[in-house]
Amino acid sequence: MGRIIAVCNQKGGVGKTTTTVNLAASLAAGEKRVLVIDLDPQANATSGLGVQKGSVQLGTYQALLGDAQPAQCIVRTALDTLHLFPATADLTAAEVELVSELAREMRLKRMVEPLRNHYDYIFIDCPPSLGLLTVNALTAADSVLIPLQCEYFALEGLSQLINTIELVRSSLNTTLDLEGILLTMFDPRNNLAHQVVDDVRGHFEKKVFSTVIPRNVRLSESPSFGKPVLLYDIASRGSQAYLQLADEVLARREQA
Amino acid sequence: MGRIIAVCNQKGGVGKTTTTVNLAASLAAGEKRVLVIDLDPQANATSGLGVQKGSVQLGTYQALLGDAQPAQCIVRTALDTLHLFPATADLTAAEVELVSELAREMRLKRMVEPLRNHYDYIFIDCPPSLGLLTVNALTAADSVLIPLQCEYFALEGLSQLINTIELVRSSLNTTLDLEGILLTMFDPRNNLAHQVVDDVRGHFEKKVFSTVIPRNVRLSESPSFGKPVLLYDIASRGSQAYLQLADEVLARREQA
Ligand SMILES: Nc1ncnc2c1ncn2[C@@H]1O[C@H](COP(=O)(O)OP(=O)(O)OP(=O)(O)O)[C@@H](O)[C@H]1O
Ligand SMILES: Nc1ncnc2c1ncn2[C@@H]1O[C@H](COP(=O)(O)OP(=O)(O)OP(=O)(O)O)[C@@H](O)[C@H]1O
Ligand SMILES: [Mg+2]
Ligand SMILES: [Mg+2]
Repeated sequence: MGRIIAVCNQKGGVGKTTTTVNLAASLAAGEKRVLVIDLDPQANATSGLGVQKGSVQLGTYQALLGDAQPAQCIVRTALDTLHLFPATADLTAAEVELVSELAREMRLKRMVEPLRNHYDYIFIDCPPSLGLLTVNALTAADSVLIPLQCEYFALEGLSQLINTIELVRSSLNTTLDLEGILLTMFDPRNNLAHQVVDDVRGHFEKKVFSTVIPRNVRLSESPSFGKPVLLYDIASRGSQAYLQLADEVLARREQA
Repeated sequence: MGRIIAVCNQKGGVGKTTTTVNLAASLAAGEKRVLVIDLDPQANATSGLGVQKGSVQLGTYQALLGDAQPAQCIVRTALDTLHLFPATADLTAAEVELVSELAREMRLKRMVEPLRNHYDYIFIDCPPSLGLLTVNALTAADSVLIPLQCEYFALEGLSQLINTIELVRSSLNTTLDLEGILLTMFDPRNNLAHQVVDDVRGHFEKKVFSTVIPRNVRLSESPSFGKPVLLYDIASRGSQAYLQLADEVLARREQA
């Protein structure tokens, strides 16, 4: 039975897509069967895994509205055991179109449940908002992984995100768990970054991954080649950090 | 007559709020009368200008739904001629609640028009999406300022943003202009950054500001003190860049 993890934070640019793509690829490199679901109209996870945006005919938008089956949408990637459920820009319209539908928060859950047996991990890359698409992801997921940039604005938004997770847990998904908080873009020369790390570890303790993702230019270069960083520069600090994170996610699961 | 500028980009974390707060503050330091409207449920422009989120009773959410007058919401900041129209987290609900209202795209325009005579510049800080709040901002604005991070994913999203601006111009706001594209978080040690700058200048020419905002830690520290960077460290490269940008925005207006 695969584990469904929503990668979520309404703060923009904190490393949601970078974490989804590279954690998924690192687990797939270790022979796990992994699916990435791109739920962001920007479709960055789609292009980050080498799929040209213009080439996608059927994706999460069509599947959410019931116009396509998941099997028609899911594509292969450069890694054998890593599959992608791509996004298209018309996903922006889904937020408005789903509003008046019945059980609008459950659409993604209904779509994803049948896929659970085919994968060890299913990651959902969320857009930077707390709207209907993100609520769908939180309703469909077993747990939430929160990338947190070591910056002030990102820390400020954390309580709003935790509140939304609580709301979803109480009304839509009672077993929703916190997979963990991942500190990203850490620059050791920056005092503020150290303060954010201390604050977050002090407050959330074991819920914070011990792996910290450093700011590393290879992580921002690899998407322009449509590759996860381990296929672009596996020796880089960025790639090594995500491989270490994959080990930590696996170890936590064994302990649970 | 004040000029209304929407600071907009659906890509997250590209420097929308940092640009809104620091460009507005730089113009205010030059005796211009400036209003910042926070249209993002994260309310980062609100806290970046020193207003505690919990203290805001009436803000853009209440005004958009007609439950409050602008005069009841607008507050002063540390700079005499800089005012703030604060946001609250319930702005997230506005996206859904406005969907079924009549003339839902015009709500902000109706709210902002009467304020035009009181200010020289009105800046609207947009959330990282192309939903109803951003469409409201594009409908109310005279022009759009697009902060663009010198990274691959940010460049990739530009065409989707330009399409949306075209759509709004053809159906909701025929005089919507491009104020300019601002290159942000530029790190000269990063090859990709240079490539992005060359690509964007090659493609958009005069529409790109000659001022480039460097990556500068003072810009990410100043929000934790609730101050624009010119009140935190005016000599920093970040602050100097935004003062230079303010001069460029003023010069462009004189030439127009
Ligand atoms: N550890 C890192 N070091 C350097 N650059 C990074 C790192 N993580 C992400 N980036 C870059 O920072 C930018 C933001 O990251 P990313 O797009 O993954 O964030 P996001 O949270 O998915 O953004 P959005 O809110 O728009 O969905 C991207 O250009 C990415 O390549
Ligand atoms: N030039 C810069 N140098 C260093 N840090 C910066 C710079 N500009 C912005 N930042 C920091 O980068 C982060 C993202 O910037 P900001 O929040 O302004 O982007 P945004 O586009 O408003 O994000 P969102 O999409 O969430 O609204 C913030 O933590 C900010 O302090
Ligand atoms: Mg993303
Ligand atoms: Mg912002």
